[in-house]
Amino acid sequence: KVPQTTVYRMSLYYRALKQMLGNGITTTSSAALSEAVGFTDAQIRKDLAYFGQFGVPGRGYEVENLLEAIASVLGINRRWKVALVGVGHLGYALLAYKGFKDQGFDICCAFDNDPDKIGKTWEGVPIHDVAEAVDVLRESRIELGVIAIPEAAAQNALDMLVAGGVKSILTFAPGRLHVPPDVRVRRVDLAMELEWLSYHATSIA
Amino acid sequence: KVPQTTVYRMSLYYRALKQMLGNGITTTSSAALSEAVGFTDAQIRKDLAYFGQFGVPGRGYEVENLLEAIASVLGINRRWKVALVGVGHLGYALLAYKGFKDQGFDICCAFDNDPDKIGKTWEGVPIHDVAEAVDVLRESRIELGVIAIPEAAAQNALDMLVAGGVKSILTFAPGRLHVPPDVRVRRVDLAMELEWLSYHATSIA
Ligand SMILES: NC(=O)c1ccc[n+]([C@@H]2O[C@H](COP(=O)([O-])OP(=O)(O)OC[C@H]3O[C@@H](n4cnc5c(N)ncnc54)[C@H](O)[C@@H]3O)[C@@H](O)[C@H]2O)c1
Ligand SMILES: NC(=O)c1ccc[n+]([C@@H]2O[C@H](COP(=O)([O-])OP(=O)(O)OC[C@H]3O[C@@H](n4cnc5c(N)ncnc54)[C@H](O)[C@@H]3O)[C@@H](O)[C@H]2O)c1
Repeated sequence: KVPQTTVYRMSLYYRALKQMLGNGITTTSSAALSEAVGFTDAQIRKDLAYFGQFGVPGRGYEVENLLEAIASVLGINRRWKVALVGVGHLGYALLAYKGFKDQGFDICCAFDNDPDKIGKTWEGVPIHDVAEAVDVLRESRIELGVIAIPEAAAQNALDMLVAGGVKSILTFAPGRLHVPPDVRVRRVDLAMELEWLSYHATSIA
Repeated sequence: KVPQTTVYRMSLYYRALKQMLGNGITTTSSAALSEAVGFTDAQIRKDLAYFGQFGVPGRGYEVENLLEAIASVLGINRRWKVALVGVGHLGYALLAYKGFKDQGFDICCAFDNDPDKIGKTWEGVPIHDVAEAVDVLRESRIELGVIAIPEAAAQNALDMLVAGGVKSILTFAPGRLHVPPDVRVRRVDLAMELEWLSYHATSIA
């Protein structure tokens, strides 16, 4: 079983390699990659070994080959159809964020319960009434869901996404959720990012 | 040296213990904590051991004691003054997010370059002209900074925060940043959260 942190680091390696390619670098080594991402070259070799044999000993890695391999491991060598529930401040920032499209994630429909928003199209994405969600999700064959609504409505949103056939969900709403066994939910709490900073600021002092 | 992932897990343990306390549970075990967070009890014991001896063998942990210990490790047993640069969709969602205050992070001033926003107060936070930032940061003794502006302006924002005495910065802006040696920057790219989901959705298939 691959540790969650290896998956996270694969995303970081992917970004560093993309940058190298952008700078015209076509071959690299685990030492050069280590310099770019801040993990030891031993850690990099251990992470990559979970997924196969890459590179030639002594000659390093072909950047394009390694990028393709990591993209296929992460599943970002294809497009994903994403639905967004809740188009408030956070939801709108996610709609507008180019970083999703760059990695193959296309938010193609959004849902809200605010009559002033329903029927509009923002950043090219139609906003539907949350009451119609299950039909729209099924018709559009949505694979990933993002929840950006208040805590009280989050469980309903999850149930609706699942009823619409979505099995992988990212949620920003706080609070406990009951998740069916075959559904995977990833929770984000941005306060934890500040806790990482406060940990380091405290441990230095 | 404590691994970054241990710090991340300490934030998760903190949240699970808080929930236990909310449910009236006053003592717990690494097995019960393991059930709540999804990591093995061996991993939990290993993580906690970085920071000291907690609990009594055979009798488990006092929830309140463990909470206090983790809070002090993470530096969330005190309040932190936070400045926000950029009050657009993402910035506003961060201003309004209660999860920051709950963990001791108080956004007490914000900066923008949009004349329609400067001088306003949103969610109790005054929005200053980014041109006056260095003075305001110094006077308010700001310790943490959050960057939520477009990539092109991010390096200027970092330099401004550093000139204002801020040494720990969370940034949502894409692109490379030149960071002085004694400053710590944490980058967030929410696309990586979707990549975690696409990895799992792909590896099951
Ligand atoms: N986890 C994090 O790090 C983090 C960060 C910021 C915000 N948040 C959370 O994200 C949520 C959204 O934040 P925001 O600032 O965008 O809030 P907001 O009030 O601006 O937006 C909420 C949106 O959800 C819609 N909505 C409400 N109930 C709904 C329902 N039952 N069905 C469909 N749509 C519904 C509203 O009409 C609105 O458009 C909040 O719960 C907030 O706590 C979490
Ligand atoms: N990393 C991530 O996961 C993630 C997610 C969403 C958005 N983003 C990024 O966050 C940034 C903000 O997103 P948004 O949706 O809030 O955009 P937005 O356009 O709504 O907000 C940007 C705000 O920054 C202000 N601004 C612009 N230049 C400035 C400067 N030089 N000094 C001070 N203020 C300035 C604008 O006036 C505006 O208020 C974008 O760069 C976006 O790519 C990142």
